[in-house]
Amino acid sequence: SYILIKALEDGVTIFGLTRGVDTKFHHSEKLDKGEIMVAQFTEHTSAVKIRGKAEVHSHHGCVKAGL
Amino acid sequence: SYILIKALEDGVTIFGLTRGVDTKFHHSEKLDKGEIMVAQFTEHTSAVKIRGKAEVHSHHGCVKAGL
Amino acid sequence: SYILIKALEDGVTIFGLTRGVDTKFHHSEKLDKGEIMVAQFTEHTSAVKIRGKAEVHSHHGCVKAGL
Amino acid sequence: SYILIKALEDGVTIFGLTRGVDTKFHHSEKLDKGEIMVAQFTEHTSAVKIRGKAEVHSHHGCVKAGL
Amino acid sequence: SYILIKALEDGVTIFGLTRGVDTKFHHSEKLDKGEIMVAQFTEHTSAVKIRGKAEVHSHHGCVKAGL
Amino acid sequence: SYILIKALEDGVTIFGLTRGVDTKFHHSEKLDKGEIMVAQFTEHTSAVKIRGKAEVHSHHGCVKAGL
Amino acid sequence: SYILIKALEDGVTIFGLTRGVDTKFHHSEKLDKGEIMVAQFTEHTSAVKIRGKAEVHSHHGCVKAGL
Amino acid sequence: SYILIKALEDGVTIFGLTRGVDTKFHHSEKLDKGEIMVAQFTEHTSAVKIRGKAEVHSHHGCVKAGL
Amino acid sequence: SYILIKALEDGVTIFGLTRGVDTKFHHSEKLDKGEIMVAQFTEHTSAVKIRGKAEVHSHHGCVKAGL
Amino acid sequence: SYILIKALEDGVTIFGLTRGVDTKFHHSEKLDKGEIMVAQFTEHTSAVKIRGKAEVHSHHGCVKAGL
Amino acid sequence: SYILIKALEDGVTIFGLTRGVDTKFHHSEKLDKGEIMVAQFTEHTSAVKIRGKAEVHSHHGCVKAGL
Ligand SMILES: N[C@@H](Cc1c[nH]c2ccccc12)C(=O)O
Ligand SMILES: N[C@@H](Cc1c[nH]c2ccccc12)C(=O)O
Ligand SMILES: N[C@@H](Cc1c[nH]c2ccccc12)C(=O)O
Ligand SMILES: N[C@@H](Cc1c[nH]c2ccccc12)C(=O)O
Ligand SMILES: N[C@@H](Cc1c[nH]c2ccccc12)C(=O)O
Ligand SMILES: N[C@@H](Cc1c[nH]c2ccccc12)C(=O)O
Ligand SMILES: N[C@@H](Cc1c[nH]c2ccccc12)C(=O)O
Ligand SMILES: N[C@@H](Cc1c[nH]c2ccccc12)C(=O)O
Ligand SMILES: N[C@@H](Cc1c[nH]c2ccccc12)C(=O)O
Ligand SMILES: N[C@@H](Cc1c[nH]c2ccccc12)C(=O)O
Ligand SMILES: N[C@@H](Cc1c[nH]c2ccccc12)C(=O)O
Repeated sequence: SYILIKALEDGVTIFGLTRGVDTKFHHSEKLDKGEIMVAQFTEHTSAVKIRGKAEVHSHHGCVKAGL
Repeated sequence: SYILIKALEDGVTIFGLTRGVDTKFHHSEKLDKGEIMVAQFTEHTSAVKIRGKAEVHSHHGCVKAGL
Repeated sequence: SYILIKALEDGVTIFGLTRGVDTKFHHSEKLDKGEIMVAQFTEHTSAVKIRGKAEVHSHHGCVKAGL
Repeated sequence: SYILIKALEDGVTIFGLTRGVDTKFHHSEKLDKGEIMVAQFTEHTSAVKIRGKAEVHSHHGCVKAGL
Repeated sequence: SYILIKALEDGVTIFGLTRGVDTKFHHSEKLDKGEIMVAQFTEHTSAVKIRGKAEVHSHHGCVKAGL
Repeated sequence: SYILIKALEDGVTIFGLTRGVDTKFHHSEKLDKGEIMVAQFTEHTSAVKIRGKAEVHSHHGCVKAGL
Repeated sequence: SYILIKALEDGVTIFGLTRGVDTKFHHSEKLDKGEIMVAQFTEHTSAVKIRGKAEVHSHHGCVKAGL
Repeated sequence: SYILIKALEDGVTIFGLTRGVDTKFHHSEKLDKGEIMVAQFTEHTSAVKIRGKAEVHSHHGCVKAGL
Repeated sequence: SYILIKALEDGVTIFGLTRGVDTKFHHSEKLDKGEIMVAQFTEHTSAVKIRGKAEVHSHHGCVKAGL
Repeated sequence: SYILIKALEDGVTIFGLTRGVDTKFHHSEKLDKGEIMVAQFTEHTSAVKIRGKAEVHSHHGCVKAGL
Repeated sequence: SYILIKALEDGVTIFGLTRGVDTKFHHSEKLDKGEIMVAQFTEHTSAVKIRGKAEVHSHHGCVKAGL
């Protein structure tokens, strides 16, 4: 399963959090306005954090991130 | 399967509870207003607790946390 | 599969009952008003008991606990 | 799969019946009015009996137990 | 998968029929009016017979037993 | 998967046909009016024959047997 | 998966065709008017032929056989 | 998965095509008007060809064969 | 999973393309007007090409081939 | 799972992209107007590119390629 | 599972991000206006990034990328 994130402004950041005993950021991807990232949950990523104005599309519909 | 949490105020806290015989907090993630966390249930996390004003999106729809 | 419990008052208690031949409480989690717990059934938890005013969201919809 | 039982009076009793060649009660859980129990079918429980006024929520909808 | 039986009178009987080459009754459970039994098909039970006035809830909806 | 048969008259007969190279009756169950039988397909039963007035509930809906 | 056949006249015949390299009739079951047969596809039966007036209920709905 | 074919005229022919590197007819079944054949895809049959006036019921609905 | 092709004119051709590193035609089946072919994807066939006027029924509905 | 492509003009090209570390074209199939190709994702094909006027039918509905 | 991307202008770029501990671009595919790419998640690709004006079709519907 995957989620789809569309940046609604420059500088939206998508953090991948590590799977396992520890929970750390293993990667952060910057998106410019209009760019889209489609990301799976994987062996290394069990949580994702989104900062900035963006649409987050998942099984639970479309939720707007940002202020 | 995963849940999606959107913070509606600063300082929303998401606690990961350990899977297994014991039930302890293994991680707590702070979200600022507007930030979103999408988190799976995993080998190490079998329950999640949410404190603060937030939208919690899961198979059971969207439920508002907080006072 | 998991259930989602939202406390509608302070002091809501969620008991985890042991899987196996015996049925005992292995953990009890206290929720304050507005707090949410999302909990899976696991290798150690095959039943859950909820005491106090709360919304219990599961495959069977939303059922209100409490008097 | 699990069922959800909400007690509508004090003293509602939920019996777990043993899986296997024999069918006996291995556990009985008393619920007070308003309390909820969510219980799975397991390696040790292949049938459940409910006595007293209660809502029983399952794949087959909500059925009221009791007189 | 399981079926749910609600007794609409005292003395409703639920028979478990053996799985395997032979088909015999291995257990009979008596329900009083208002009592509910939720029973799975198992390694030992491949058919169930219901005698007396009762609601039988299964994948095929709710069917009333009895005269 | 299972089918549910409700007898609409006395003497309804449910035949279990053997799985395998041969097709013979291995069991016949008599139902009186109002009695219900819920029967799975199993390692020993790959076909079922119903004689007499009865409701047969299956994935394909409710079909009335009998004249 | 199984199909359900209801005979609408006497003498309806249900042929089981062999699974494998050869395709032969391994069994034929005669149904009298009103009788119902519910038959699975099995290790020995990969096709079924129906002759005579009958309702054939399958995943593809109800189709009437016969002239 | 299986398909259901109902002959709308005498002499409808159902060809079974071999699974594997070669594609040949391994069986042809003649249906008279009104007869129905329900046929699975199998280890030996990976394609089916229908000639003559017939209804072909499959996951893709009902399609009429013939001129 | 399978597709169903109904020829709307004589001489409709259905090509089976090889699975694997190479992509070649391993079989071509000619259909006359009104004939129907129901064909699976298999160990040897991972793509199918249709030339001529025909209805192609698949998970994606019915699409008309041909000019 | 497979996609279905119908050419709306001559010379529509369907490229198969290699699965694995490298991403190269391993096959290109030319379709004339009206021709249809139904193609699976396979051990060797993990992406497909379509150039020219065509209908592309997939789980995500029908999308028109081309200018 | 796969996503479908239709370029709405020349020069749309689709980046494949590596699965594993590291997250790098392993491939970028340029699409001209009207071209379509249908791409799976694979052993080597666990995230995809899209830059430029395009339609991105996924389980979460159709989302427009670009300014
Ligand atoms: N390292 C954690 C990351 C995580 C997943 N879901 C969570 C929910 C809450 C807190 C942390 C997490 C794990 O794999 O389990
Ligand atoms: N350690 C517990 C955590 C837990 C999961 N679900 C629960 C429900 C109630 C109480 C505790 C829990 C377990 O893995 O089982
Ligand atoms: N220890 C019991 C707990 C339980 C699960 N479901 C139940 C239903 C009724 C009574 C007890 C239970 C078991 O694992 O089976
Ligand atoms: N010991 C029985 C319990 C049971 C399950 N389903 C039933 C239906 C009828 C009677 C008894 C049962 C078994 O595991 O099979
Ligand atoms: N012993 C039989 C019981 C049974 C199941 N389904 C049936 C249908 C008809 C008659 C008997 C049965 C079996 O396991 O197969
Ligand atoms: N012995 C047969 C019984 C059977 C199942 N389905 C059928 C359909 C037609 C005739 C016989 C059958 C078998 O297991 O295959
Ligand atoms: N012996 C054949 C029977 C069969 C199944 N489906 C068919 C379709 C057409 C003709 C024959 C068949 C087989 O197992 O494959
Ligand atoms: N022998 C072929 C038969 C076949 C199945 N589907 C097809 C589609 C087109 C042409 C031939 C076929 C195979 O098993 O693959
Ligand atoms: N030989 C190719 C055939 C193929 C399947 N899907 C495709 C899509 C495009 C081009 C070729 C193909 C393969 O098995 O993968
Ligand atoms: N070789 C790549 C092809 C690919 C699949 N999906 C992609 C998405 C973007 C870029 C390349 C791809 C792989 O198997 O993973
Ligand atoms: N290398 C990462 C790529 C990735 C997938 N999903 C992500 C979400 C956020 C950040 C990175 C990723 C992984 O396989 O897990």
